[in-house]
Amino acid sequence: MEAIPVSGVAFSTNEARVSITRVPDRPGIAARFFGPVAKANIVVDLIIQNTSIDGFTDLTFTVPKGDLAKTLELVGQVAKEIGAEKVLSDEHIAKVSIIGVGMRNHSGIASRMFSALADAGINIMMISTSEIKISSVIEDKYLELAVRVLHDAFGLEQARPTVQA
Amino acid sequence: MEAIPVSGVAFSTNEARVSITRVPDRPGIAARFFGPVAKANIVVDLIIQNTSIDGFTDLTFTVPKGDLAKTLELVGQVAKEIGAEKVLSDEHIAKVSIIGVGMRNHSGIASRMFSALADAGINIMMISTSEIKISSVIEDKYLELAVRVLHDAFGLEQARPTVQA
Ligand SMILES: C[C@@H](O)[C@H](N)C(=O)O
Ligand SMILES: C[C@@H](O)[C@H](N)C(=O)O
Repeated sequence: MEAIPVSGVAFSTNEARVSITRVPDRPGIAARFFGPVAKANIVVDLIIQNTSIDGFTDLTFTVPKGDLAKTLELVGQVAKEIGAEKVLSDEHIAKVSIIGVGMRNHSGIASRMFSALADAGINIMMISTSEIKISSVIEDKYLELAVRVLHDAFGLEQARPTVQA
Repeated sequence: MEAIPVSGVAFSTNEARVSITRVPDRPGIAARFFGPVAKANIVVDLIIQNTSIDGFTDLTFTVPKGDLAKTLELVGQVAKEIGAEKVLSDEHIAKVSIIGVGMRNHSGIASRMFSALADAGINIMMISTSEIKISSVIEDKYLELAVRVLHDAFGLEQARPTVQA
């Protein structure tokens, strides 16, 4: 087994998810949502948009729980203006991440992370990746279990889980 | 205007997108797809999954163009087994990214990036973020235009665009 370049497990629980469903997939729509949010100085962490299938797609991002009400007000206004389907939110989420430099060439890491969560019966609600990190958003009630099974799956010491993914 | 901590624009054109639509949103599904892909030593770059709305969601990831045919074979098999809707792919994509440390606290950067692409009439097909990077997947034919307008939007020198986001 090649040494897997994973250095730790990080997590964050202070975010809430905001999703706008069925936005039209045409230039300018994403800018319409993030302009007002930026103007209100709300810090956005994850932004996830998958490719559209029928000309519409969902746009999801996370904000600090304390800013959720304000964000929903701003986003709700734009969603109405552009005729999106609905605005959903969820405060009971946690983000858990596998961190490792050189990650890019080891798609096995993703497979191992997802299998470890699956074996523990934890559903993956969202996925986002970067060169040094694979993040999964899960229900917050599973966070301790997720951190533990991921430490085991990658043979990491549990001692000091890093905070704030 | 606060100094925006953006150090550059990066891009990559050697990836192809694979999407599996309407996969059941239950534990173990993501692992089912990435196991065979990892076993075949196929390098996965972006992985994007948004939250499910009706119990189903789409799973998208990118692989080197040269590995697309093999990936579609592996993924097609699993998609059939789990009853996913369909498997789609697109080779004509490019990823363009804004890079900057300390990015997290400037949601205005996302807004500026999306507005710059919108003003140039460029549609954003996928979005993924990390602490130091905001990536947008666009049609490959718009790559040069996107790199140019993003340099302008962030007041960056055009001299040497970084490659491989
Ligand atoms: C959905 C949204 O991202 C749209 N495609 C845009 O470019 O703004
Ligand atoms: C869709 C897929 O990610 C599923 N939720 C899983 O946990 O595997």
